[in-house]
Amino acid sequence: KQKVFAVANQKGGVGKTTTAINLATGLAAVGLKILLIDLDPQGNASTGLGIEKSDRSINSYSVISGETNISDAIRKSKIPNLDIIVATVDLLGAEIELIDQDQRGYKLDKQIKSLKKQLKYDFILIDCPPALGILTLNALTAADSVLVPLQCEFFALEGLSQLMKTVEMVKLSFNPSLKLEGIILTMFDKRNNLSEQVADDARKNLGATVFDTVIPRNVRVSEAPSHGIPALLYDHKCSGSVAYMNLAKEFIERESVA
Amino acid sequence: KQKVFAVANQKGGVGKTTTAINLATGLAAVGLKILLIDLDPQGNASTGLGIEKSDRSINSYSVISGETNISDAIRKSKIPNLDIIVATVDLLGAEIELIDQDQRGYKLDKQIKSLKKQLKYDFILIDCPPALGILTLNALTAADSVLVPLQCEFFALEGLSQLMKTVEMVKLSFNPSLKLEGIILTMFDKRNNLSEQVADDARKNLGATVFDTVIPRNVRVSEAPSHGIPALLYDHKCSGSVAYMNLAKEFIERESVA
Ligand SMILES: Nc1ncnc2c1ncn2[C@@H]1O[C@H](COP(=O)(O)OP(=O)(O)OP(=O)(O)O)[C@@H](O)[C@H]1O
Ligand SMILES: Nc1ncnc2c1ncn2[C@@H]1O[C@H](COP(=O)(O)OP(=O)(O)OP(=O)(O)O)[C@@H](O)[C@H]1O
Ligand SMILES: [Mg+2]
Ligand SMILES: [Mg+2]
Repeated sequence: KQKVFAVANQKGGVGKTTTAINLATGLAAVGLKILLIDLDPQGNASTGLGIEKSDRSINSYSVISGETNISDAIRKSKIPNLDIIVATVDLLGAEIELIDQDQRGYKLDKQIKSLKKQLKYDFILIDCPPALGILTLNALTAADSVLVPLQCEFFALEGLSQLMKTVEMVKLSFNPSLKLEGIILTMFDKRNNLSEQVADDARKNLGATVFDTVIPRNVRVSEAPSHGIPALLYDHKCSGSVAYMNLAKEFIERESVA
Repeated sequence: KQKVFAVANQKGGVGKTTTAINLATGLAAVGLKILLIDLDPQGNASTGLGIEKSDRSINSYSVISGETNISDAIRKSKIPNLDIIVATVDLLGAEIELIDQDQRGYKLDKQIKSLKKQLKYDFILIDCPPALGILTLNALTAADSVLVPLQCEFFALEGLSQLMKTVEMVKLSFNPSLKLEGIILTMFDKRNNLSEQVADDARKNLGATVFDTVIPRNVRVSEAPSHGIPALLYDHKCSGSVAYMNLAKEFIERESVA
């Protein structure tokens, strides 16, 4: 119980936040208790779940800096079974402030471990910024497993090997039990060959770690955040929402056999 | 002469690298002497111009760390009038190594200033990573002006105010003459309302700082990097290339009246 997943990829704009929000919502929709931690100074996951910037005085920076106990930073979202810890631009300060501290990589892990005793959640998802800095390090150290959204584009594929090296490094020096949960193909556009090529390449090189479910490019998915709700609520029948619901089911199946 | 531009936006995947490569190519095509500096540890601009990862022993990390003199790190690209300084993942080290140094924000600026005496280039473009860390700080401190690619999506618009605050902060503490060159709307998809809304919003709030030229979403643009050449060479007739050529012309016009 209470397995922790980092949603990470240093390549920008690959669908980390969109996957974190919609996978969390899909899992909550089938009754699992989910906590989403927004660890990106941009605070997109917090906005995508409708929490105003003015309403984020207790946030993931307060948790990582040790100012606040994690259970005091958790709040309910509009979605049943889905709680969130929001993010603000204060997180930018964490990169500088933590750099000299010995335990800089373990700040989040310590806080999440203190939650473990309460066993409130089935899964905890952490949305990471597009960088391999101290924030992503904290997420990878606190995680049992890494979920990697991979946009079906050439530059995104190029960055994958660097991400895998970083996961190995974190495994060696910070978190020996860190695993790769899987690669999720996102923004697949059936109208162009490039998506097909990237998907084939990924499956050829990474085999079964690539989820069967592919998330299509679907404008309804990118419209949802401006309404402060996940795509699954904004338009549950669109191709993007159906895909995220299938991803949640596949995710649960993989977990139960793991 | 020798004006320096940082191509920056902490939001990931908004078209920084694609704009840096294709604007640089468009400017070089009309005879201007251009230097492109890849300051992203992902090294996408270097890959997009066809330079293998194995051929990057002298790079922007060697420049920023002071190991190499900037003029020894410059090399010719396949494009006439376009030179490049490549990037490797070594740049990730710069974030940690420079943090304690007083002059951490001025490393690139000092090196570029030493180039000024030779007056070899009309424009220098710096491709930034998706973060507001030391690398982007170095680019903003070395720059005369900032070019901001803005993807026509909701999350991208949300990040703009944070970027403007950062530019102001850099202006106050590091580089008083830093200006905003302009905002370039990218990946505009005429098939959906969201693009239209974001473009209208941006023009309403930012007025004339938004370039007239809008870059459309065009799959040929995203195919070009896998061939190691700019879209302008890969398919000069596609809508993306035509738009980048128009952007280069508008850029030159704006410069000559400035
Ligand atoms: N399946 C999809 N179809 C269409 N648009 C999508 C899809 N997934 C994500 N998007 C849009 O693409 C953009 C990038 O996605 P998102 O912000 O989730 O990526 P990210 O990896 O979290 O970015 P960053 O690196 O900045 O954190 C967003 O504007 C989002 O709305
Ligand atoms: N006009 C366009 N039409 C279609 N695809 C595009 C366009 N511009 C960029 N892309 C593609 O979108 C993706 C993101 O673009 P790019 O990598 O240039 O953004 P970036 O801001 O540099 O990303 P990062 O934040 O990771 O540095 C790339 O796969 C690129 O090929
Ligand atoms: Mg994100
Ligand atoms: Mg880039």
